[in-house]
Amino acid sequence: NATIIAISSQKGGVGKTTTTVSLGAALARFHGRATLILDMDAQGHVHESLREHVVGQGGRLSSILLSSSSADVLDSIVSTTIANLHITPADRHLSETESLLATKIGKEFILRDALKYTRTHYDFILIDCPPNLGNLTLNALVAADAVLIPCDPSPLAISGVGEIIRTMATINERLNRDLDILGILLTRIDGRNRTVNEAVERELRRDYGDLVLDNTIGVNTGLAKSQFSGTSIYDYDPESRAALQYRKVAQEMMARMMGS
Amino acid sequence: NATIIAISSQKGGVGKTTTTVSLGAALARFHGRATLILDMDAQGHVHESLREHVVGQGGRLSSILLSSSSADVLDSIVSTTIANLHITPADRHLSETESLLATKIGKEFILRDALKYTRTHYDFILIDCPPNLGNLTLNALVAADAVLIPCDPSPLAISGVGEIIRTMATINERLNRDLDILGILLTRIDGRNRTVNEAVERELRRDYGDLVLDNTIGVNTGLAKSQFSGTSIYDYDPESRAALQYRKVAQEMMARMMGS
Ligand SMILES: Nc1ncnc2c1ncn2[C@@H]1O[C@H](COP(=O)(O)OP(=O)(O)OP(=O)(O)O)[C@@H](O)[C@H]1O
Ligand SMILES: Nc1ncnc2c1ncn2[C@@H]1O[C@H](COP(=O)(O)OP(=O)(O)OP(=O)(O)O)[C@@H](O)[C@H]1O
Ligand SMILES: [Mg+2]
Ligand SMILES: [Mg+2]
Repeated sequence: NATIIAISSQKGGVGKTTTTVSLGAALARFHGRATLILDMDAQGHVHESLREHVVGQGGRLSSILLSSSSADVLDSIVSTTIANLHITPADRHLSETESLLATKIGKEFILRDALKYTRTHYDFILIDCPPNLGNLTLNALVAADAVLIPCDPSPLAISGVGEIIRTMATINERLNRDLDILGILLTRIDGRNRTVNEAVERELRRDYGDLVLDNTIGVNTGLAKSQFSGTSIYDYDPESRAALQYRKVAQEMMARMMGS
Repeated sequence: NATIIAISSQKGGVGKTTTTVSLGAALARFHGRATLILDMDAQGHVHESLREHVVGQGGRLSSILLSSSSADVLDSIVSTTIANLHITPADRHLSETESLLATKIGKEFILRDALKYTRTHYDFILIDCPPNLGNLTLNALVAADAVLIPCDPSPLAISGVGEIIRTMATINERLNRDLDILGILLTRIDGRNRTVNEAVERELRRDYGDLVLDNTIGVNTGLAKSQFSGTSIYDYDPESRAALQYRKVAQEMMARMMGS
């Protein structure tokens, strides 16, 4: 059965998609793990970031989540030219799905149930979440074994970390789950802003201790360029700092998941 | 009657809140305009960015939007120590309001109607939107006279511009509105990434022409530092490039609104 990890923060632009895509590609390519990246964000940026690799059409995740019968996510998946990596395609209709899920019985368990067969086909499933704590993120958290929280070095992003952890506590209590925090990943660290970086890192380590991953991600324009080109960072610029940093994060993630 | 401007993009982290707060403070402080900043985002980052200036408690915007009687936004407003500037306080309950609005008759007009008295008290009302195109953003767009779309120099943010413009076209057609695009503001431009910046600016000017504002905002750590301190950029570092750039954007915004 697959290990399912949700990558989530209510704060926008902290690097959720960049992290999900870079970790997924690393697990598939450098560790031979059968990996699925599931895009729960109506923006569809997983597909956009990897568009040169995507093969075929796939189905809409929104119809699987809204279907009354026991549809499975397997019906929406497309493969990529990156060995061992599959994704769910972009689906703009996820935007309306947010409100349509609200009235369903057991609305939080819909994705978990739709992954029943899918999880037997993969070693890892990474879920890219939208920048909110609505029903789609709730579904991702309930389906997941652990959550990775990206945070960029800004006061506004720090408050996003607290919000998601509060939401997870409510899920664990009310829905009888045992959802772990995999960790907090510091992203978009700009070497020029030492005072802000140190202040943010200090505050995070004070509040969350070892939950803050040892490896961090610096600002690196190769990531935006790779997104422009529609290929993963390991194809676009395999020797870039970002490629090496994300490979280290993938290793730390696997170690943390094995350890727990 | 106030001029109402929504600051919106589905893309997270492009500088919606930083822009709304910096423009609102400039209109109030340098142009003597009675200005209200309305925070439609459950993150409540308008309040967080200006917390040293805020005076008093205020009420929840979510209860005004969900109330069956004709409640008015005036009931939630707090003043600040910045002359001519009021804001609506942070309201975490806006997150649930998103789905709760879905079932109301004429759900898109709720904010417009709740601003009936408020708009007679101000010259400008700026609405900070959450990073999605759900019911709260929809309400902001329907209540607004024009929309300002921040976009950072990244391929993923460009696709966010197209999405909001598509949504506006649907609003104008179905809800018989005449919502203008005030313009597209390039934000977080990092002088070191010339190739990405030029590629993004070329693509935006090709697709949207004069809609792209002449003035742009560079990467400037003073903005994050001012958010740490809970004061506006004009109080934290009045001579910074960011302070001067946002003052120019405020002037261009006023000129564009007068001209249209
Ligand atoms: N380490 C980095 N260095 C430079 N740019 C980065 C880095 N990580 C992400 N970015 C850029 O920052 C922007 C935000 O990243 P991304 O879209 O992955 O964040 P997100 O949290 O998924 O955003 P959203 O909230 O919209 O889903 C993107 O344009 C991306 O190219
Ligand atoms: N010009 C700039 N220079 C440097 N940092 C900036 C600039 N503009 C914004 N930022 C920083 O980028 C981050 C994102 O900005 P902001 O929160 O205003 O974006 P947003 O679009 O409102 O995000 P969200 O989608 O979460 O609402 C913040 O941490 C802010 O401090
Ligand atoms: Mg994303
Ligand atoms: Mg914001």
